[in-house]
Amino acid sequence: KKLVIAVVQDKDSSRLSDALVKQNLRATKLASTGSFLKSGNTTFMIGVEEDRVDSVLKLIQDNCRSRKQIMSPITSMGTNAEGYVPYPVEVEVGGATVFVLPVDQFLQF
Amino acid sequence: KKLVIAVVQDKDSSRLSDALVKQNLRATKLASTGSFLKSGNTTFMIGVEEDRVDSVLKLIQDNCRSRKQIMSPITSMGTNAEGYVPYPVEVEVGGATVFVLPVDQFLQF
Amino acid sequence: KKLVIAVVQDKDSSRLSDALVKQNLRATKLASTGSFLKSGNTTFMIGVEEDRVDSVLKLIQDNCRSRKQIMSPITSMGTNAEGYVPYPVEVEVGGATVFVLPVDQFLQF
Ligand SMILES: Nc1ncnc2c1ncn2[C@@H]1O[C@@H]2COP(=O)(O)O[C@H]3[C@@H](O)[C@H](n4cnc5c(N)ncnc54)O[C@@H]3COP(=O)(O)O[C@H]2[C@H]1O
Ligand SMILES: Nc1ncnc2c1ncn2[C@@H]1O[C@@H]2COP(=O)(O)O[C@H]3[C@@H](O)[C@H](n4cnc5c(N)ncnc54)O[C@@H]3COP(=O)(O)O[C@H]2[C@H]1O
Ligand SMILES: Nc1ncnc2c1ncn2[C@@H]1O[C@@H]2COP(=O)(O)O[C@H]3[C@@H](O)[C@H](n4cnc5c(N)ncnc54)O[C@@H]3COP(=O)(O)O[C@H]2[C@H]1O
Repeated sequence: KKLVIAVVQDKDSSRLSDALVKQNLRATKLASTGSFLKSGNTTFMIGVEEDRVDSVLKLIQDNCRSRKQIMSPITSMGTNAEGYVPYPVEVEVGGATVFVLPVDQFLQF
Repeated sequence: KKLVIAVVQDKDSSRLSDALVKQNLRATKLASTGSFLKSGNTTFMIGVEEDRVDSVLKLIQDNCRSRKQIMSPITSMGTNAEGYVPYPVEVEVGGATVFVLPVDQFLQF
Repeated sequence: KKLVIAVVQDKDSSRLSDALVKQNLRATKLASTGSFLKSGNTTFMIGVEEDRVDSVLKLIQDNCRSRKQIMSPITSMGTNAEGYVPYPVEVEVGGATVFVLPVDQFLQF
């Protein structure tokens, strides 16, 4: 078993969830926040047999889109310059950030 | 050290939390959602010495019950057929879904 | 790549988040709860190249403080004695509890 952890945009969360269910892939969702844009996103935890990891990755790729998001001036603490951005700035947010973790044991009670 | 990740039903969350504290086992809880029933559940993260993994697993098994849950027709996007279930359907939800992950380093500051 | 999971106090969450962004380290935050004090804290997931793990750990250590928190009598289910603590008790909460996890694959779509 492997544990796939995928951070996706909220807009794609239902579509990805339904696509996983249709392929009988089980998953758990957590509400999360990006540290740069400080806006909400969704973290999926998907426990899957090693031989189905590639089909989970393809499913994530097919159902999660990259989009431009406006970074509002008040949250732009993270700039290297004076510390704030006077104008709204457009940031390209990717479709998914994915980690595949090794699993020592998997159990269901 | 190992990191035990356990997805349990909300109804068992306090009982499991108290049982862990009584055995001086430390844990962190996260609010989560099941991708199939789309209802709330609880994800525990329990960092524990390798030689205590078995007692954590037994504690989870003893404190988390499986139950039948009603799946309401509007959330049943995931069926293979027309895409919706006309009548409420009973689904058996297990007591816990558990992953034991290897840990390279554990630190407390 | 490694996945650093750090449980920190809510009070340090923004400072740590901004410090990570300044060093161009990417992270995702999750709202969480401690199982002993049953009060809110923050769990960071930080995917980072293996050669930057030490600088992430130092950043966490520099930005997260330990503090005394008052444990209110009603939540002290976890004591070993009668099961409740008659007086408010002071508990020292550390700055951060950190797990460094191995990662098989890292992808961004
Ligand atoms: N220091 C910085 N300087 C300039 N631009 C920056 C930046 N940090 C982030 N960005 C940009 O902002 C987008 C949103 O980042 P955020 O941290 O809100 O939301 C992130 C975060 O929640 C998560 N994420 C990305 N990389 C991660 C990592 N290595 N570890 C943990 N979470 C990560 O995935 C979300 C989307 O990331 P993505 O890379 O597609 O998109 C990122 C990236 O394009
Ligand atoms: N491999 C995995 N990776 C990550 N998280 C996992 C997982 N397996 C289970 N979980 C988590 O544990 C919860 C309970 O799963 P369980 O299999 O006991 O109980 C499940 C199962 O009996 C049933 N079920 C789930 N997916 C199904 C599907 N595609 N077809 C038919 N029944 C399904 O519905 C119950 C509730 O599922 P729900 O998704 O709401 O909630 C799930 C999900 O949050
Ligand atoms: N091995 C582990 N696995 C997963 N998460 C872990 C962990 N160790 C610590 N944590 C997380 O970090 C928070 C702070 O832990 P710390 O040990 O600094 O500070 C702790 C500790 O000083 C004390 N404490 C915890 N459990 C105790 C117990 N059974 N007996 C006495 N004191 C306890 O209460 C403080 C707050 O604990 P709380 O549970 O509310 O919140 C914990 C928990 O969310």
